[in-house]
Amino acid sequence: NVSQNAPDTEIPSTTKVIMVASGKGGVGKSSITVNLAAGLASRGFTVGVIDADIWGFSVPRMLGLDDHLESKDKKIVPVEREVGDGLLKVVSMGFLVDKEESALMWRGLMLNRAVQHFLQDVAWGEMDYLVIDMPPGTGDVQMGLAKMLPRAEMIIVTTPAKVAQKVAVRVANMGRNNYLRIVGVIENMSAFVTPDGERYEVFGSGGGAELAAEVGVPLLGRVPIEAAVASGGDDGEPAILNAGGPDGGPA
Amino acid sequence: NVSQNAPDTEIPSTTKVIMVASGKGGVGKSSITVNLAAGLASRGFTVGVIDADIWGFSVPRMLGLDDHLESKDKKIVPVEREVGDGLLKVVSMGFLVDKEESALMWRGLMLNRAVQHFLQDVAWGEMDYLVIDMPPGTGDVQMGLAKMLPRAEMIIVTTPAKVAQKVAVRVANMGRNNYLRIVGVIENMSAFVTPDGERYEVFGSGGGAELAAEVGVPLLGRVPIEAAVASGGDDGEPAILNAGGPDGGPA
Ligand SMILES: Nc1ncnc2c1ncn2[C@@H]1O[C@H](COP(=O)(O)OP(=O)(O)O)[C@@H](O)[C@H]1O
Ligand SMILES: Nc1ncnc2c1ncn2[C@@H]1O[C@H](COP(=O)(O)OP(=O)(O)O)[C@@H](O)[C@H]1O
Repeated sequence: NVSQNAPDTEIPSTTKVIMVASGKGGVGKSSITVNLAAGLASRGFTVGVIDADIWGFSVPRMLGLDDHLESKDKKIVPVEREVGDGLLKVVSMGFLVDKEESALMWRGLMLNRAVQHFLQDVAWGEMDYLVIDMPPGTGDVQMGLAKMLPRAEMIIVTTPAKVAQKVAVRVANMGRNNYLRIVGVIENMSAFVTPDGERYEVFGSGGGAELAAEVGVPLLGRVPIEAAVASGGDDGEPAILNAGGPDGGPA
Repeated sequence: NVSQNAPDTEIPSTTKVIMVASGKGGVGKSSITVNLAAGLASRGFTVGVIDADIWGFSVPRMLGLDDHLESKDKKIVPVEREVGDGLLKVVSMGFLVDKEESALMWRGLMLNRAVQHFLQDVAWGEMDYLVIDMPPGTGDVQMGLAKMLPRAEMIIVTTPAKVAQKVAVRVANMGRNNYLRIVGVIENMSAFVTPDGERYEVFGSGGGAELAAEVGVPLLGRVPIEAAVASGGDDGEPAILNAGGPDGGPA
């Protein structure tokens, strides 16, 4: 039984764990992560967020947080943000690493230890969902998380472009090799639609459907290029909170 | 004298080495790399390309190459492609790593050794330019390359979005700490312009100028979102060869 081998974590057994993964960087994985988490919180849920994208640091900015992590009783306390009736609880390497020298020290085994800390040494408390922003691709951090969270489900984010697909398939294979269920694929930046309704497929087309077919999972949705998503990310106010939002809803 | 400490490589001392770097993935670094290299080759130059983005594998696809690397007299022979009067010579991890198991084995020290191989064990021959597609961000591979190529110059690619900038500044600092000259910043995907000339700044605006100002280098150019760039990448035919091309020309 795989779950008996997973080291204990502070994550409640009833928490639904969703890993947001991608083959390459820049497909919108962090954007999808924060909009999914904020969207769930806006419905009243308590949603944890782990920014495991050690070099990325996007998640704190995209949620309007630049706090430092506190510790209490030897546990790290997540940074909280209320969203409607719900709550976000966030940990990110971005909270710990604000000096360049220390950034460069976080390598190899230290990265794995850091991510392990986020699972074992954070006072998560009650959580309905835990959404994890994975580093792009496959590597030690991703493999470590997959092994430590055998109940997690994975969403893979890609773009319509074919260059994004090859490594995305490997990520799905890595997930499956660790007994994770791949919920589906989200195709992000699927097209740009002008206010008059003209549609331009600037990054190509069909990449999401092709990846979903190759992996044998549903295409959960196609999110268009929307200036609101990018500006929401830069301003720390996820687009999903201001409009119908780009994300169709939790899987 | 730093250059006396750099281990010997097969790169001729007269070759102009250009590192194309970025803070995060997906800003178009590989696209800029292949269009810069192909653009130079189309003017008659002999241009080497190293795809050091170990997990990226974009460069071979974007140049229409899916060969395997040959070896001759104990040296790796680059894959060649004629471009007009010039020539591209390409090595990429994508040529070596086509099985998932072996992809996962290329970690840590092995990545550094692989990149070192590309400098020391490749029969490069004569080359006017060597363009290197760096992994995004700062890390062992990037630091190793900077130390081994002290004469290299660096171009940093970013997007208009602010979330892309923080790590891009660290990349510039890493370059400077290794005595590399930062030539400038290219802002990619600066806006989408419809055939009627309507301009939409879908990823925000000003990120390139801000990064250039913060690093104290010129903004070399702003490349708009052009479907031709993405489809050229997917089809293996860099956009610069078919149009005026998006890139203003070599720095
Ligand atoms: N649907 C979208 N429309 C417009 N911009 C987007 C969209 N999705 C992501 N972006 C922007 O694209 C950039 C890359 O997204 P990000 O989520 O950081 O990618 P990743 O986590 O895969 O590296 C960011 O500037 C982000 O705001
Ligand atoms: N100026 C551009 N216009 C349209 N698409 C672009 C442009 N630059 C890059 N792309 C596309 O965006 C995606 C990411 O680009 P890529 O060069 O792979 O980024 P990186 O090397 O930074 O990860 C690719 O599908 C590429 O074809």
